[in-house]
Amino acid sequence: LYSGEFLEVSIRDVMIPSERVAHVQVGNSLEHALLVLTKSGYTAIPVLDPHYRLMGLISTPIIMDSILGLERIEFEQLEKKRVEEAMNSKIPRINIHSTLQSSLDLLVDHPFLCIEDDSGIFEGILTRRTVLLKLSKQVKR
Amino acid sequence: LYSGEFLEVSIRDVMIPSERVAHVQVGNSLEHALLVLTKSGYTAIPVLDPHYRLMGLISTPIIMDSILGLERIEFEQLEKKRVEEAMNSKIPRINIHSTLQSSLDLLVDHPFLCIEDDSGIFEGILTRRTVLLKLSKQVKR
Ligand SMILES: Nc1ncnc2c1ncn2[C@@H]1O[C@@H]2COP(=O)(O)O[C@H]3[C@@H](O)[C@H](n4cnc5c(N)ncnc54)O[C@@H]3COP(=O)(O)O[C@H]2[C@H]1O
Ligand SMILES: Nc1ncnc2c1ncn2[C@@H]1O[C@@H]2COP(=O)(O)O[C@H]3[C@@H](O)[C@H](n4cnc5c(N)ncnc54)O[C@@H]3COP(=O)(O)O[C@H]2[C@H]1O
Repeated sequence: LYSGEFLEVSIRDVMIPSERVAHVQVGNSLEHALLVLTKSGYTAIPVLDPHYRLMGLISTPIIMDSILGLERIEFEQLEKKRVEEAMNSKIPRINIHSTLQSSLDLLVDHPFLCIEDDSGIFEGILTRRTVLLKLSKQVKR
Repeated sequence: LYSGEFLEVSIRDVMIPSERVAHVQVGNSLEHALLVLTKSGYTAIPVLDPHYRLMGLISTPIIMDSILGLERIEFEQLEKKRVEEAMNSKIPRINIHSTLQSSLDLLVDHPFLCIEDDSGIFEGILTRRTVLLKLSKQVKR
């Protein structure tokens, strides 16, 4: 931590590449999104458009909150709503050419960060686990 | 991390104390648990017994998976199932007298850790955010 090496790693080397990232499309229903989240076991995943551009993220808290009625959670609404209406589109976007250092602050408030190339195409995600693993290995030496 | 100071902090000083931790009781229904999760905005929270002993944790992935049928998620099952039947009871338990160092490895695989006193009474949680915040401040100096 002897900081240089840890933080000057390139994002591409430590990210989870897009092909291994569970995601949904902007046009999917919330019912479909909840099934993808449930089967993948993740609580939040990226939302892409048909050209693989990064649009936002969807999570179980967002989905449940969007169908929370006065008396109960209105599950029948899931098939009627789209990911696009509920998703969080105000997410930080990390450029693939950044170093880990610039992302560290953001990981304080975000469990994972979405990475894109110069034209906004989704490249992968950087997770808190990745950073904590590097930290715990360095602390041991 | 100029490591001594960062890691020899006592857990009590950095944990979120029990009074600020959203939780549910072992006997609650999954419907109630999902409402607590939705209103608090968290994806996973501790499960306690009536004496405030730590029993496990419940999360939206666990709840959804427990009612996942062959064709659809069976929401009507939520009121019929109890937290106790679905919760993850195999969770790491950190003693209140530990230092941060011993918990670092566990935070690689767990977004938060539950802390208990010597008699198993729930004391609070230690989150990844807390550790990442300390790390990012140290890296800046
Ligand atoms: N199938 C699995 N196998 C092993 N461990 C698992 C796991 N699912 C979850 N975990 C553990 O639980 C943490 C929180 O997962 P969560 O889904 O809430 O939060 C995840 C999820 O929202 C997202 N994420 C991680 N990997 C993903 C992937 N392959 N596709 C889509 N989203 C992913 O990034 C967040 C942070 O991930 P991180 O790895 O730091 O932290 C993960 C990891 O330590
Ligand atoms: N109301 C809120 N205000 C500000 N930021 C929020 C927030 N809700 C969530 N976040 C952010 O999202 C991260 C993941 O939250 P999650 O609920 O999946 O995962 C949480 C949740 O399962 C649990 N947790 C945190 N605080 C809790 C509390 N007061 N009561 C119960 N569980 C809590 O510990 C996990 C890791 O928390 P951590 O703080 O490291 O990481 C949090 C935090 O950075």
